[in-house]
Amino acid sequence: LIRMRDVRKVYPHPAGDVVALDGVTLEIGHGDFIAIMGPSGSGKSTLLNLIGCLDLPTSGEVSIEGRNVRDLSDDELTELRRDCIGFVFQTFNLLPLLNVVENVEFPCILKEGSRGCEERFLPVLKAIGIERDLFSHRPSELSGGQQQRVAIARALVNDPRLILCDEPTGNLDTKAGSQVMELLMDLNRRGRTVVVVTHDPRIAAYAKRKIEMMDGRIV
Amino acid sequence: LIRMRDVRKVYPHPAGDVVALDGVTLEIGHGDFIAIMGPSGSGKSTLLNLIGCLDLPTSGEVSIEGRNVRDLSDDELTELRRDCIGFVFQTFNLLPLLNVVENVEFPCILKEGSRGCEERFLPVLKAIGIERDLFSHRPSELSGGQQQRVAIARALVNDPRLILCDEPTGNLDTKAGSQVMELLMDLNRRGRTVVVVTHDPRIAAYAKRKIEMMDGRIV
Ligand SMILES: Nc1ncnc2c1ncn2[C@@H]1O[C@H](COP(=O)(O)OP(=O)(O)OP(=O)(O)O)[C@@H](O)[C@H]1O
Ligand SMILES: Nc1ncnc2c1ncn2[C@@H]1O[C@H](COP(=O)(O)OP(=O)(O)OP(=O)(O)O)[C@@H](O)[C@H]1O
Ligand SMILES: [Mg+2]
Ligand SMILES: [Mg+2]
Repeated sequence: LIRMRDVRKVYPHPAGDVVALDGVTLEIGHGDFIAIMGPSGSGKSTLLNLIGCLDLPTSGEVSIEGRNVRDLSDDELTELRRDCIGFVFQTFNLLPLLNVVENVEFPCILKEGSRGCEERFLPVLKAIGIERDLFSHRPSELSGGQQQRVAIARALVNDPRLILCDEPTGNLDTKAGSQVMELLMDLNRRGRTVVVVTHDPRIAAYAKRKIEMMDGRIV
Repeated sequence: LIRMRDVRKVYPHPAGDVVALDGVTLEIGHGDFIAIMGPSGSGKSTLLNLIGCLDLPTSGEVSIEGRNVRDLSDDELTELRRDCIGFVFQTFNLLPLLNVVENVEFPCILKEGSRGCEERFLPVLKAIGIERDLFSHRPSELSGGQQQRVAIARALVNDPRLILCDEPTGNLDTKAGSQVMELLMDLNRRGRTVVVVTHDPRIAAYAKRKIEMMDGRIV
């Protein structure tokens, strides 16, 4: 599904360029369930952004289903991210002026207009444990863990083939965290490919395969 | 140091008022080291905000060093928060247009103007593991765990007597997380009062006392 060859990612910066990824080669197959671990600053979020086609490498190749990401047009990239990839950001990135329902159904509306989105957001919010009485709350009117779960629900609403989660349980208690991982395992059993960045070995234990990062490399 | 009697906090909301705290009574003594745990949405951040005088209860009393928070003038409250309380927010709340150094020295500059702040931010950034080469980065140019540690450094720069941390290790690997907790333990040994909200039992284990919350109450 995803192939990376000798990928480097450098962030130019006045204080000194940062080599966030320093020659990464990896393959993610259909139906994989991968955990990416490593110290703070080791390049995990950067790697996930490249897998999710949110950014391009400085050098090296990223291919999704055999096609080099560099060769895709802007329209093709947009369509790919909207229809095939669900991304949960480390800092959630919810839209502050929209409420829970509007945030979660947003990718669905982008994909199909507003018909049929109601049946899509209800089951996903239920599965993630967000109650009806919170539906009209805006992100600033939610707890940290509730915001995190709404971000996860939003990533899942279009039933994407590739699910990418950056620290999806950092603000959740053990019970809510297991609920999220059970949901991801269930989606994986039904054929979805899942990649989770996590600092928590107990969360990584749900995955079939682990990748360890250190200083921008896979070790 | 802090005394709360029968504290209720209700957030009015068109969808239905939310009783975030439902009759909380507790005391925090000088030199305490307390961990607050509980499910997502149980009221932990709300409780911490009241302890830190960032908000007032709907009913009930919050006193800090014998003085009811309601009786303090705006100036007295501002001075209290700036000089005596260090607060680490669950979502960091760093100032996006300021770099690491400017963010961390901000409370110091508020307190004493810009003299002497250099000697204050250097040791605290060193203790928390943020290297010099990141000093001129803005929050958006940092990893999630680096942002979290900069938020912690900012809370500690004025050497506050009361240190309040809302999920301070959620984005940190085990090693960086222990480094933060060792720092808090050291500050506690030297007389500072520490309250940490956490979902992680291994982080709570550093505290001398644990408080469990459920549905806005202490259980
Ligand atoms: N401004 C607000 N308006 C309405 N409801 C709110 C507001 N802020 C918080 N709440 C609600 O109050 C309850 C308690 O929130 P709080 O942030 O204290 O929980 P928490 O224990 O810190 O949760 P978490 O572990 O997820 O961070 C939640 O159900 C939340 O939805
Ligand atoms: N826009 C940017 N400009 C400069 N440096 C950056 C930028 N974004 C990230 N970095 C740096 O790149 C490195 C890798 O960042 P990344 O966010 O991938 O780390 P991470 O492994 O996800 O860390 P964490 O576990 O703390 O979230 C970090 O040292 C960070 O400071
Ligand atoms: Mg990250
Ligand atoms: Mg909270």
